[in-house]
Amino acid sequence: MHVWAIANQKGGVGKTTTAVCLAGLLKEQGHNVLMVDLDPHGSMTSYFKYDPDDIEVSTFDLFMHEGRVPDDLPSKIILNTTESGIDLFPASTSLATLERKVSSQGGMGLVISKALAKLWDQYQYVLIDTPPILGVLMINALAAAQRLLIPVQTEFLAVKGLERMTHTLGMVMQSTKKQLPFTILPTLFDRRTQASVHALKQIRDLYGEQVFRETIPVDTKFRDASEYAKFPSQMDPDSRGVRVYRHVLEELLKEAANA
Amino acid sequence: MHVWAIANQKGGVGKTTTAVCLAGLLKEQGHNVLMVDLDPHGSMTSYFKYDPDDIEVSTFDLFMHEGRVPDDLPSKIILNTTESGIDLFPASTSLATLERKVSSQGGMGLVISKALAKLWDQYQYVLIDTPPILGVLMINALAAAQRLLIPVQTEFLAVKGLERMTHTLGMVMQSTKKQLPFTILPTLFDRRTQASVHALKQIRDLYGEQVFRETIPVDTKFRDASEYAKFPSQMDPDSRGVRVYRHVLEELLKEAANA
Ligand SMILES: Nc1ncnc2c1ncn2[C@@H]1O[C@H](COP(=O)(O)OP(=O)(O)OP(=O)(O)O)[C@@H](O)[C@H]1O
Ligand SMILES: Nc1ncnc2c1ncn2[C@@H]1O[C@H](COP(=O)(O)OP(=O)(O)OP(=O)(O)O)[C@@H](O)[C@H]1O
Ligand SMILES: [Mg+2]
Ligand SMILES: [Mg+2]
Repeated sequence: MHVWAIANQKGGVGKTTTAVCLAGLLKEQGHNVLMVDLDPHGSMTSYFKYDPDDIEVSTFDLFMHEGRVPDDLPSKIILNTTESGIDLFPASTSLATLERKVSSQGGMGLVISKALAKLWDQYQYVLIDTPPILGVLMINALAAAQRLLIPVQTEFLAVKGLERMTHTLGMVMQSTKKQLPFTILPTLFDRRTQASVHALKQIRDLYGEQVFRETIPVDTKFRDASEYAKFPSQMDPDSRGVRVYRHVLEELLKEAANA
Repeated sequence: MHVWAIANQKGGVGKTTTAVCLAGLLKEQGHNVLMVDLDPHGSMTSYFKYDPDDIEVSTFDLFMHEGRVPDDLPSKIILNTTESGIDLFPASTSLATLERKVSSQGGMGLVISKALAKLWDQYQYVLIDTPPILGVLMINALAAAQRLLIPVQTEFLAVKGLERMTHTLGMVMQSTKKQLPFTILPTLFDRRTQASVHALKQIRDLYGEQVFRETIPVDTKFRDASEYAKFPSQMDPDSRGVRVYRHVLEELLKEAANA
């Protein structure tokens, strides 16, 4: 089982879009995929027409057993999506209360890892979507993942945020004593804007090889896909955005095979 | 002193851009303005070239006195911006630990209101920027504000998020026993995309009068402005985006005068 986390403390950079798009493309290659929604706002859950305000069992419930995960709980949480072979661990809005609820308890950083371990033979790939804030949910995602994808908007403020993300990553790696390779994915790139071009150059200068060689262009088909609960590659397999995500996936699969 | 909060639990919808743009336009009208950054990611603080990872005194310090605010602390936090007449209460990244630190203490919802009360004669307008998550920081902003602005991206997922924001607002109004009028501000509108046009219609159907009559268009000048730490109205007073924000401000000032 390969677990990939998609994270960035900056909001609206395409985390959910990246997770959903890659899930659709993995399925095309015949893999079984689980998408995990750890965002209290539940964008990924809403994308597939479930209501994060009204979910009976969700990722929130995994945290209600003082750090242990009952054997049968993970499979009770699983929901179907519009595509067979891609399932969802939904989020509930009560995740927003988690930070306060579990702050005094130790050992809450490995809940998601433990839950996924119980499903190791059902899914080949797991994609974890995270909220745009550093906290117990992001720590869980980073601790469970073997690879991290950091979507970054190509704009000035994003560069500063990236420093913080890699700084956070360093802290988590120290405490989990595990290396977590990451790929920076420039998104919402608009080559007509000076700011976009400048920011991209800055990101490539600072992070070199860790930045994917292509940029995800601004592509309106992504918004259309979320309206119809379709994976972007189902909506339009040959759109500019999906084409670049296919190349991203090729690269990630090559690295996963070598790992 | 008029206090306006800008909030939405969805990330990347233009909260920081809205706060900064309106601050610049208020100054043009001769008002003294304080911008308050309550986002642990510190976009507003970074916008003006301060480093949220390396700030000596910030909004975080206001919360370190068990709910009381020492008389002299608020004025110690104030930083200048590129424009005289507009000051900044900076954020520090340690705000991300606040939820865990203060969760067991009561009375932490009014810290920002208390801090602003000590500056009532120095600023006519205060604009509070919030993180994209429901928690003690957003509650503080809503409790301190007399008006709420909710920027909403015109896309399908945003409509669902709006329900949640108005739901949260209802909860806060119940506990503070205060009415908080709000304006929904459709942003990043791209009339060429079906999804944008559909989403806007849905938002207008659901919320009627509470939605501003115009939409903020996609305008690349906003990204340019953040790169040069300039208020968008300084960067290009006549850009399409700034023109609509001027109309937004006219409407808000009219309502503030009648309040
Ligand atoms: N390459 C792209 N081109 C055009 N629109 C995009 C692209 N990527 C994402 N979007 C749109 O931008 C918006 C934000 O994307 P998304 O919700 O995936 O970001 P996020 O980082 O998950 O946000 P949050 O911080 O709220 O979780 C959505 O409306 C999405 O459809
Ligand atoms: N009308 C607009 N046209 C084009 N770009 C815009 C517009 N409004 C905001 N932006 C850009 O979109 C990005 C997100 O905006 P901003 O950071 O203000 O959103 P936010 O809601 O504050 O995000 P967060 O949830 O991370 O706090 C920024 O790069 C900003 O420059
Ligand atoms: Mg998201
Ligand atoms: Mg912001």
